[in-house]
Amino acid sequence: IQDKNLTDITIEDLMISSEKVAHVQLNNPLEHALLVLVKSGYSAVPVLDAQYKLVGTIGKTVILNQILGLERFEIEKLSDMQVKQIMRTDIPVVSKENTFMEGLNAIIDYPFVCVADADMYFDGILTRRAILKHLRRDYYS
Amino acid sequence: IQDKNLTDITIEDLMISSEKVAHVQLNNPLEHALLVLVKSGYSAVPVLDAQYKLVGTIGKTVILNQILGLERFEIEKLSDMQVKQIMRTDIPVVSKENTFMEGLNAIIDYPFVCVADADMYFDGILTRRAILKHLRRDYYS
Ligand SMILES: Nc1ncnc2c1ncn2[C@@H]1O[C@@H]2COP(=O)(O)O[C@H]3[C@@H](O)[C@H](n4cnc5c(N)ncnc54)O[C@@H]3COP(=O)(O)O[C@H]2[C@H]1O
Ligand SMILES: Nc1ncnc2c1ncn2[C@@H]1O[C@@H]2COP(=O)(O)O[C@H]3[C@@H](O)[C@H](n4cnc5c(N)ncnc54)O[C@@H]3COP(=O)(O)O[C@H]2[C@H]1O
Repeated sequence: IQDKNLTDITIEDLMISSEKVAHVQLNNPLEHALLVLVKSGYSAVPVLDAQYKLVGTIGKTVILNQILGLERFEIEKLSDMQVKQIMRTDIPVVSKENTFMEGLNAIIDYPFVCVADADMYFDGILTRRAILKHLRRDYYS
Repeated sequence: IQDKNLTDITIEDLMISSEKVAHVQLNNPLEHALLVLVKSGYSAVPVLDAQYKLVGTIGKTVILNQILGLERFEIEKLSDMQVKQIMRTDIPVVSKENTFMEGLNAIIDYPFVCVADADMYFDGILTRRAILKHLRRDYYS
């Protein structure tokens, strides 16, 4: 990647590939999803179906919103609900052949964007950190 | 800012100034801090003392870690603990006179960095989004 300049670099060069991405499944109970998020330390992760196709993302904020009762957090609700009921499905998706600039545009409003092919098979995620590190290197050279 | 190029731009030009930044106080109970985080939607915010000096940051992950019991989340703990017991104090800080490049370096590993003066009076936060938007504009011109 070092020798490529910004117009030649693709999302595949910068993304974290799927095997290294923490994720949850459509049918997981919220309790399991929250544990994955807390243990991994990530605020939000992709949601995949049983065929490892991308279906959405889920984060701590939306889970906590669900359990925010009037007087106290209603933690019991977590075992009654599933990821698919509250995950976010209107998410930007890029392909690994997209350009660096397309990646930069995609992450202006999102800490990460999912990378998938035309059939929605999950390839990985592109993070702001990856883009920023690359921009910094570009500025120093 | 539009007319300045990257070597002239300072952190003050890009930061979100303090009056627009959601924050919590040192002595707030964790229950209050978690509510501020969930209601504002932010994953982490600055912590200030009674004089509005910067003392640290606090986020959902570290609060949720505290209440993660063996069998279930121990939500009662939240009213017993205070922000100052678990906030993060080893945080990067920049000054509003620092340069764009110093800001870019600071946010490589942090979604936001706090801006404060020599006496730690809180001036605002510099976010990755602000840096990325500016880099994108720079690339298009
Ligand atoms: N275990 C860790 N070690 C070192 N630094 C850590 C870290 N966890 C978080 N960070 C730092 O905090 C930033 C925000 O993480 P967050 O979990 O909110 O937001 C993350 C998370 O939602 C997601 N993400 C990143 N890596 C992931 C992975 N391997 N699996 C699943 N989701 C991931 O992409 C977002 C943006 O990530 P990005 O790297 O730009 O930015 C990360 C990174 O700079
Ligand atoms: N209400 C909202 N409206 C529109 N977009 C929203 C939003 N809340 C979050 N986002 C988007 O999600 C990104 C990550 O937010 P997060 O809360 O994890 O992480 C945030 C949060 O921890 C902190 N932050 C941002 N603005 C803040 C504010 N006004 N007060 C306190 N903390 C703030 O700085 C981090 C990075 O912010 P950044 O803007 O780079 O990146 C934000 C932004 O692109």
